[in-house]
Amino acid sequence: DYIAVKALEDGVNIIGLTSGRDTKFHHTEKLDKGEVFLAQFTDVTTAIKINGAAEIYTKHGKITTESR
Amino acid sequence: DYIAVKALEDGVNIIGLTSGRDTKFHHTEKLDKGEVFLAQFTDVTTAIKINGAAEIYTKHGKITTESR
Amino acid sequence: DYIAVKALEDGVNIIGLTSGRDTKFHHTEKLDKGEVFLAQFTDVTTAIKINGAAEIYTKHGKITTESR
Amino acid sequence: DYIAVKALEDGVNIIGLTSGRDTKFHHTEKLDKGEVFLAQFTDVTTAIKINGAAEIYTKHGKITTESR
Amino acid sequence: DYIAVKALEDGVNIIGLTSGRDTKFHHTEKLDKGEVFLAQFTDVTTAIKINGAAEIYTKHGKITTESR
Amino acid sequence: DYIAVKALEDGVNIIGLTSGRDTKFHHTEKLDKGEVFLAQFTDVTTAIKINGAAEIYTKHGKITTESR
Amino acid sequence: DYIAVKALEDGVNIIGLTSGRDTKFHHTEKLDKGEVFLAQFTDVTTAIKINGAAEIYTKHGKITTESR
Amino acid sequence: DYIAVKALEDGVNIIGLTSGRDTKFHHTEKLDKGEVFLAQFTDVTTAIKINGAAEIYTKHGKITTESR
Amino acid sequence: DYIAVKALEDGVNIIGLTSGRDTKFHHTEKLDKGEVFLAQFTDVTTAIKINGAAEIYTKHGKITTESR
Amino acid sequence: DYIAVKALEDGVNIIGLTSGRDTKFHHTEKLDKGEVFLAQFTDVTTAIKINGAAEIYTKHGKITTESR
Amino acid sequence: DYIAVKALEDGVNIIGLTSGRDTKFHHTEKLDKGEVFLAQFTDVTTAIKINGAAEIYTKHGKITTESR
Ligand SMILES: N[C@@H](Cc1c[nH]c2ccccc12)C(=O)O
Ligand SMILES: N[C@@H](Cc1c[nH]c2ccccc12)C(=O)O
Ligand SMILES: N[C@@H](Cc1c[nH]c2ccccc12)C(=O)O
Ligand SMILES: N[C@@H](Cc1c[nH]c2ccccc12)C(=O)O
Ligand SMILES: N[C@@H](Cc1c[nH]c2ccccc12)C(=O)O
Ligand SMILES: N[C@@H](Cc1c[nH]c2ccccc12)C(=O)O
Ligand SMILES: N[C@@H](Cc1c[nH]c2ccccc12)C(=O)O
Ligand SMILES: N[C@@H](Cc1c[nH]c2ccccc12)C(=O)O
Ligand SMILES: N[C@@H](Cc1c[nH]c2ccccc12)C(=O)O
Ligand SMILES: N[C@@H](Cc1c[nH]c2ccccc12)C(=O)O
Ligand SMILES: N[C@@H](Cc1c[nH]c2ccccc12)C(=O)O
Repeated sequence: DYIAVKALEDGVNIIGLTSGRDTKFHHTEKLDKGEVFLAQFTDVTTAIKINGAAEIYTKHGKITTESR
Repeated sequence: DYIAVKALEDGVNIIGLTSGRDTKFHHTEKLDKGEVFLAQFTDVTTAIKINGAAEIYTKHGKITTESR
Repeated sequence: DYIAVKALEDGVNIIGLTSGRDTKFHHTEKLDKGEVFLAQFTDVTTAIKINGAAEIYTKHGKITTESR
Repeated sequence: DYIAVKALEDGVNIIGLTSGRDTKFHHTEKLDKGEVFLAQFTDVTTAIKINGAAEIYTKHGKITTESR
Repeated sequence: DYIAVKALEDGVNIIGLTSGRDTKFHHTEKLDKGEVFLAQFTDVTTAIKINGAAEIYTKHGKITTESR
Repeated sequence: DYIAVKALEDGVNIIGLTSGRDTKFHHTEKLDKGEVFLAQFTDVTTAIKINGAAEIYTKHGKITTESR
Repeated sequence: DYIAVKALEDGVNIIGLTSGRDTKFHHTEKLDKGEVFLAQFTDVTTAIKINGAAEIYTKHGKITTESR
Repeated sequence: DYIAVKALEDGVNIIGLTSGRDTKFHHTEKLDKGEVFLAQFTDVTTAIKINGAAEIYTKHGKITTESR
Repeated sequence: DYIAVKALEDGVNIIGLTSGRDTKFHHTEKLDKGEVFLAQFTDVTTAIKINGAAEIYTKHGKITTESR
Repeated sequence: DYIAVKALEDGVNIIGLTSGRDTKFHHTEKLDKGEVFLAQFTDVTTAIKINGAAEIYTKHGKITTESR
Repeated sequence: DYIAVKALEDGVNIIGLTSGRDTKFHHTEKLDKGEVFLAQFTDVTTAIKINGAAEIYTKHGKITTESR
């Protein structure tokens, strides 16, 4: 399973959270407007948080995040 | 399997509950309005509780939570 | 497999029943109106009982429970 | 695989029958009107009997039981 | 795989036949009118015989048995 | 995989043939008019022969046998 | 995977051919008009030859053989 | 996976080619007009060649070969 | 996974290329007009090249090659 | 799972990010206008970043990146 | 998973890139106009680059590359 995120503005953050009993931020990928980031769920990453204006393409359809 | 949650207001809580015979809260992720959180079911997390106004995208369709 | 339950009133109970030869209540999650609870079937939980007014989203469609 | 049962009256019985060469009743869950019970087929439970007025949601569609 | 049987009259028989080289009746479940019986195919049960008036819900659609 | 056979007359035969290099009849189930027999393909039964008037429900649709 | 063959005349032959490097006839099932034969592909049978007038139900649809 | 071949004339050849680094003809099945041959891909047979007028039923649809 | 190739002229070549780090031609099957060749991808063959006028039936639809 | 990227201008970058706890750029493939790059998610590559004007074909549909 | 490439001009290149931490070109297949090349993703090949005018048939639909 992977999702796709298209940044609609500069400074969109895609944050990977760790698997296991302890949930921590392990990586933040910053996107500029117009860039796309494709990311899988993995052994390491079982949750993903997104902020800043973006389009998120998931198996449940397209979801948009709003600008802070 | 993963779900997606879009916060419609500040202070939305996404709570992971532990697997196994003993069901406890192990992590609460707080979202601000417009943020999105994608979360898998895992070995550790077999139930998820959500409160505050949000849209929840699941394999059974979209479900909205109401503000407390 | 997971189900989703949205409470239509305060005091909705979602009860997990144990797997194996001996069927017992092992956890009751109480929801307030407007909250949503997502729960998997697991090694520990092979049956779930729900009372109080709620919407239950399952692979067989949406089912509503009535208030006691 | 799981089924869902919604009780249309008090006193609906959902009976689990044992797997293996010897078929016995191992658990009866009693539902009050409006309650819902979700139950998997498991290593222990390979057949389920339902009496009392109820709606049964299965992969083959919805089936209703009649009152005794 | 499981089937569902709804009895349209009292005295409907659902007979489980044994797996393996030797095919024998190992269990007969008797249903009263309006009751429903859900049964899997298992290591022990590889064939099922039904007599008496009933509706049988299978992956190939609904089949009705007639009264003897 | 299982098939379902509904007898349209008395004396319908459902014959199981053995798996392996040697193909023999190992069981014949006789049905009376209106009865239904559900049968899996198994380690022991890799071919099934049906005679007498009946409806056969298979994954390829419904097939009818004619009276001898 | 299994196929179904309905004989449209007496004397329809369903021939099983052996698996492995050496392809030989290992079994011929003779059908009378109106009879049905259901046969799997197995470790032993990787090819099937049919002659005489019949309807053959396969995953690719229905195919008819003509009388010799 | 299996294919089905119906001969539209006498003398249709269905040729099995060997698996592995060395590709050779290992079996030719000759069909008369109106006969049908069903053949799997196997450990031994990873390619099949067909000549003479026939209808070939595959997962990609029906393909006809022309007479030489 | 297998493809099917129908030659639209004499001299159609279906070339199997080897798996692994070293990609070489290991077999060329020559087809005459109207013949059909069905070929799997295997441990040995991970790429296939086709020249000469032919119809190629793949999971992505039908593709035609043109005459040299 | 694989994605396809078609460059709409020269200088499109497709960046592979490493799996595991440490997320780093391990390879950047540069495309000229009109070229296509097909890339799987692998043990090594669990996230992909794309910049420059391109069309990205994913299981969630087509997504376009804009020029920097 | 395999893709199909049909060359619309001479000199179309289909380049296989190596799996693992080190991404290198390991094979280039050159196609003449009208030829078709079918290629799997394998242990060795986890990315493919295509240049020159061609039609690429993928699970995400048909994509065309333009002439250099
Ligand atoms: N560490 C948690 C992360 C997580 C996944 N899904 C969640 C839902 C809610 C809260 C946390 C999570 C886990 O792997 O299980
Ligand atoms: N600890 C429980 C959590 C749970 C999952 N599904 C449930 C349904 C009801 C109550 C608790 C649960 C388990 O893993 O099984
Ligand atoms: N302990 C039982 C719980 C159960 C599952 N499905 C049921 C149906 C009926 C009664 C009980 C059950 C089991 O795991 O099998
Ligand atoms: N003990 C039986 C229960 C059962 C399942 N399916 C049945 C059908 C008919 C009668 C009994 C059964 C078994 O596990 O196989
Ligand atoms: N003992 C047989 C029961 C059976 C299954 N399918 C059948 C079809 C025909 C006759 C008997 C059977 C078996 O397990 O194989
Ligand atoms: N003994 C044979 C039975 C059989 C299955 N499919 C067939 C087709 C044709 C003839 C016989 C058969 C086998 O298991 O393979
Ligand atoms: N013995 C052969 C039988 C066979 C299967 N498919 C075929 C296609 C063509 C010719 C023979 C065959 C095998 O198991 O592979
Ligand atoms: N011996 C080859 C046969 C083959 C399969 N697919 C092919 C495609 C082209 C040429 C030969 C083949 C193999 O098993 O791989
Ligand atoms: N030997 C290569 C063959 C190959 C498959 N797909 C390719 C794509 C491009 C170039 C070569 C290939 C491999 O097995 O991986
Ligand atoms: N190294 C990370 C890369 C990654 C995958 N998905 C992500 C989502 C967000 C941030 C990083 C990632 C991992 O394999 O898990
Ligand atoms: N060697 C890389 C090749 C690759 C696959 N997908 C990619 C995406 C981007 C960059 C490189 C790649 C790997 O196997 O993972």
